[in-house]
Amino acid sequence: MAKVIAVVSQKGGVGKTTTAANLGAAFAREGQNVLLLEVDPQGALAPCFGIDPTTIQHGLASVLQDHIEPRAAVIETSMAGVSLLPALAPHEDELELERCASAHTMHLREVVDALVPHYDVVIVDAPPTLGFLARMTLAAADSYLVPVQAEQFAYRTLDRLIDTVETIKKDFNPELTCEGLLITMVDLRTRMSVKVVNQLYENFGDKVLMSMVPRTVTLQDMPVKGKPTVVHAAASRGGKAYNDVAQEIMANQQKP
Amino acid sequence: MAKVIAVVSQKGGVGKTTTAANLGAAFAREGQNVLLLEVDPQGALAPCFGIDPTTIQHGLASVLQDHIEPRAAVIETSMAGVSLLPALAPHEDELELERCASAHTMHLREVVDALVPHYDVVIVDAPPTLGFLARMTLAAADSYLVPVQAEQFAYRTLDRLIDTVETIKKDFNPELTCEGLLITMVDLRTRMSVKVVNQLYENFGDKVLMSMVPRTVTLQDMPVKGKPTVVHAAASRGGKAYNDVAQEIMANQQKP
Ligand SMILES: Nc1ncnc2c1ncn2[C@@H]1O[C@H](COP(=O)(O)OP(=O)(O)OP(=O)(O)O)[C@@H](O)[C@H]1O
Ligand SMILES: Nc1ncnc2c1ncn2[C@@H]1O[C@H](COP(=O)(O)OP(=O)(O)OP(=O)(O)O)[C@@H](O)[C@H]1O
Ligand SMILES: [Mg+2]
Ligand SMILES: [Mg+2]
Repeated sequence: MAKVIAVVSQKGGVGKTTTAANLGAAFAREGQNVLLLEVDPQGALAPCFGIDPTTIQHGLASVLQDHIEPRAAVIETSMAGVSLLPALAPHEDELELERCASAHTMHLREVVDALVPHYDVVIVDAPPTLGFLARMTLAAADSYLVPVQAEQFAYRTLDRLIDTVETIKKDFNPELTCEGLLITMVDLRTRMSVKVVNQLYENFGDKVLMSMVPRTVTLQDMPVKGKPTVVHAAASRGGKAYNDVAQEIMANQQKP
Repeated sequence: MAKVIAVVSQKGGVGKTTTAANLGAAFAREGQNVLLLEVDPQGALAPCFGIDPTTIQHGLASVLQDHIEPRAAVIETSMAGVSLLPALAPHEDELELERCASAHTMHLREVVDALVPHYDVVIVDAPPTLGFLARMTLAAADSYLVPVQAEQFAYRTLDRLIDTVETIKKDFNPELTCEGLLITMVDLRTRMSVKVVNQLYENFGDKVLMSMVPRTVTLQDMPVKGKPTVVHAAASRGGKAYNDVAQEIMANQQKP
């Protein structure tokens, strides 16, 4: 029975997709059966695994509109242990996803329930919003992981995200827990980075993961290489960082 | 009669808000009367002008639900010539904005029509999506400006944005034109940056603005300083770059 981890932040470009792809690959290299479930209409996950988005037959949009069964939309990637359910096929659009999410907050939860028997972990890549799609994502998850960029703008967005989490816990998903805050794109040469990292540890203490992800060019070329960084550059600073994050999350999940 | 420029990109964190705030301030320093119209529920604009978001009485959400007149929601910032209509007051939420946008694509256009007699330029800060909020934004604009990060992910998102623009032109706003593609966060020390900049000029030639914005720490601390970079650090690389962008846009608008 899979654990469902939602990677969420309403702030754009903080590393949600980079985190989902690399964590998924890192868990798979530990022998886990991983499903990457893409709710973000941008469709940035497929190229990270060398999949041409124009070849996608059906996306989550078709599943939520009951055109096909969830398992029929799952793609086996070329990486052992990693499957992908993409948000949109070329003929589908973002509005269909938003309409389904606004009509029925628990709809993704029902889709996930049909899929969890077949995997060890489901990682959900959410869009940069706190609207209908993000709420549907949080309602479907066991836990949520928040990438936080070590920059001023990103730090201030945590309050509204926490409000949304509390609303979803109250109305739909009381069991939802926090997997942690993951500090991303850290450049400790800048005073801003050091200051924000300290503030995060002071304010959110035990929720902040000890492993941080540095700003590094090796994490930018996944769509070019067609593979996650933990695969094509496992020994690089970026690859090592995400392997450490995966190890820390797995260790946390063992705790009682 | 104001020109309405929408700053759009479904990619997160590419510099939409940083561009909207700095362009607005640069135009105001040229003597223009500027309205910043925030459609992005994140509310990142207010802190760029030293406005505490908890003091906001009514946002665009109230205007779209007909609780108040558009002009009643406009805040005079401490900077001469710059006014702000924020997306949300603390008691409002993102879902209200999304519902209004899905119900009535032209609703923002009607709000803008009530405001344009009072300004020289309206700059709209859009959220990182191509859903209902983005479409409502494009339907309300005279032109759209796209910040494009000099990184692989960002480059590939232009196709879907252009499809959305074409749909909106066909169904709602035939006069919509492209103000340009603005290359942001350029770090020409990295091979990735140089390659992406070349690809953009090859593929979109005359649409790419000549002025580019470097990746620089001076563009990150607007919420800390409570002022746009073109105001608090006009001579810095970041301040100079956005002044150049403003000059180029104003020169383009003079052409027949
Ligand atoms: N640690 C890092 N170092 C350098 N670049 C990074 C790092 N993590 C991500 N990036 C780059 O930053 C950009 C944004 O990352 P990513 O797409 O993962 O963020 P996101 O939160 O999923 O964005 P969105 O909100 O648009 O979905 C990408 O171009 C990516 O390659
Ligand atoms: N040229 C630059 N150099 C360095 N940092 C920058 C630059 N432009 C923006 N930033 C920083 O990058 C982050 C994202 O910028 P910004 O918020 O303007 O993007 P956005 O597209 O509006 O994001 P969103 O999609 O979440 O609305 C911010 O922390 C900002 O301070
Ligand atoms: Mg993403
Ligand atoms: Mg923004």
